[in-house]
Amino acid sequence: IIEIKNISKIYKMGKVDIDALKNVSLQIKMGEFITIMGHSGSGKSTLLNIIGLLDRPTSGTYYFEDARIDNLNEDELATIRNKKIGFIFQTFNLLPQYSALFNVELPLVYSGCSPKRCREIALSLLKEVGLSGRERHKPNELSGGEQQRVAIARALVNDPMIILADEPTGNLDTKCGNEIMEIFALLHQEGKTILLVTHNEHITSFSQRIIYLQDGKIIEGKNL
Amino acid sequence: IIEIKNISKIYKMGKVDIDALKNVSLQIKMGEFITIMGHSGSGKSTLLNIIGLLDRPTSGTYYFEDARIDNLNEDELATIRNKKIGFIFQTFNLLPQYSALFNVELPLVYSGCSPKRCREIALSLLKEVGLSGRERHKPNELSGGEQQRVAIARALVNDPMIILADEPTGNLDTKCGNEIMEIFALLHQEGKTILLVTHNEHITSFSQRIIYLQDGKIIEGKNL
Ligand SMILES: Nc1ncnc2c1ncn2[C@@H]1O[C@H](COP(=O)(O)OP(=O)(O)OP(=O)(O)O)[C@@H](O)[C@H]1O
Ligand SMILES: Nc1ncnc2c1ncn2[C@@H]1O[C@H](COP(=O)(O)OP(=O)(O)OP(=O)(O)O)[C@@H](O)[C@H]1O
Ligand SMILES: [Mg+2]
Ligand SMILES: [Mg+2]
Repeated sequence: IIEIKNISKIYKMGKVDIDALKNVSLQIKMGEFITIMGHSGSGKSTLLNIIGLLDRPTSGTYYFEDARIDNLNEDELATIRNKKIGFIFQTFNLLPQYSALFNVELPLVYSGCSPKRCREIALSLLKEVGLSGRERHKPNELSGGEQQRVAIARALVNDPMIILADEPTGNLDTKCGNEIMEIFALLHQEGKTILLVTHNEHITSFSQRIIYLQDGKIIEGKNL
Repeated sequence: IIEIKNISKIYKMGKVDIDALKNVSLQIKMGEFITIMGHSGSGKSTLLNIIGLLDRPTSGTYYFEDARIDNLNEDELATIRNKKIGFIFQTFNLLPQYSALFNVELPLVYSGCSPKRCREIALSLLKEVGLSGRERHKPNELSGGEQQRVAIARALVNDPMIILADEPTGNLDTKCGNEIMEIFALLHQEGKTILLVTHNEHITSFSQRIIYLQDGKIIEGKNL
């Protein structure tokens, strides 16, 4: 379903270049649940952003459902992204001036459901991540873990085919984190493809495959 | 050194009140290293913000070094805060338009050291948290864990008497997280008072006392 070949990402910082990803190749099959681990700064978010079509590689090729997409324009990429990919950001990236409910509804509005239906779906997902009673709060009126859960609900509300989650339990207590992982496990059973970046060894057992990044290179994949 | 009595915090949200803290009392001695744990939304950040003089309680009294301070004005609170407290925020709160180095230097500038000395101290602390080579990056040019480490360096650069850390290892891999905890352990040996909020059971062994929050109440303290 996804194949990236020889992907490199270089951030140019004036005189210095940062080689965030070095010649990374990876194949992801439909319905796989993969965990990506590695040290802070090893390139995990960079890799996820490229896979999620939020960023372009400096070089290399990207095939999405067998079609070459690294050469598409921004609108074409956005269309694929909005229809097929749900992205949970490491730093949440919520709209600060809007409520949790509106933040979660927004992707639905674009997919054309009625306002009443949009609201129902959003409320149900907020309830599923344990945020009933917090729908009207703006992000700065929510705890860190609550903001993280709004970000999770927002990524799932459009029922995406592929879920990319960047440290989705980093601000959650163990119980809460496990509840989120149960949601991912259920979505996986429904056939979704999931890439999960985490530092938390305890949640790797939910996935079938672990990929390690070190200094921008994939150094090991373990099949479980 | 710090004593809070019957502290309550109510967030007013139009028709609904959120009782974030309910009648919390706590004594903290000079040189203690305390871990605060609890579910997402239990009131940990709210408690830390009040202890760190970043927020005012709705009711209750706060004694800091035996002096009543919950009735001081903003300038007086800011003076105590800048001199005595180093705060590591759960969501980093870095200045986005400035480099990591400048973000770390800023508290030093206020304390009146020479530009040359400020820079030396900031660079040395950035090195200590493993960020050599990333000093010139702005926050959005840093990984999540790197931003977190800039926030840590910034809190420590003024050599504060009290360190309040809100989930300081949430975005760090295990190795990196342990390196940060070693820094805290060293500071504790030097006589600093440390309050650390965390979800990570593995780092509680660094402290001598654990306080649990549940629905805004302190329900248990374990001495280790
Ligand atoms: N916009 C940018 N400009 C320059 N360098 C960048 C930029 N974004 C990231 N980097 C650098 O690229 C490297 C990889 O970053 P990335 O965010 O992918 O790491 P990560 O594995 O997600 O780390 P963490 O676990 O800390 O979140 C880091 O060393 C970072 O400093
Ligand atoms: N400004 C605010 N206005 C209204 N409610 C708020 C505000 N800030 C926090 N809250 C609510 O108060 C409760 C406690 O928040 P707090 O940030 O202290 O939780 P926490 O224990 O730090 O959680 P986490 O582990 O998720 O970071 C939460 O349920 C939150 O929704
Ligand atoms: Mg990252
Ligand atoms: Mg918090």
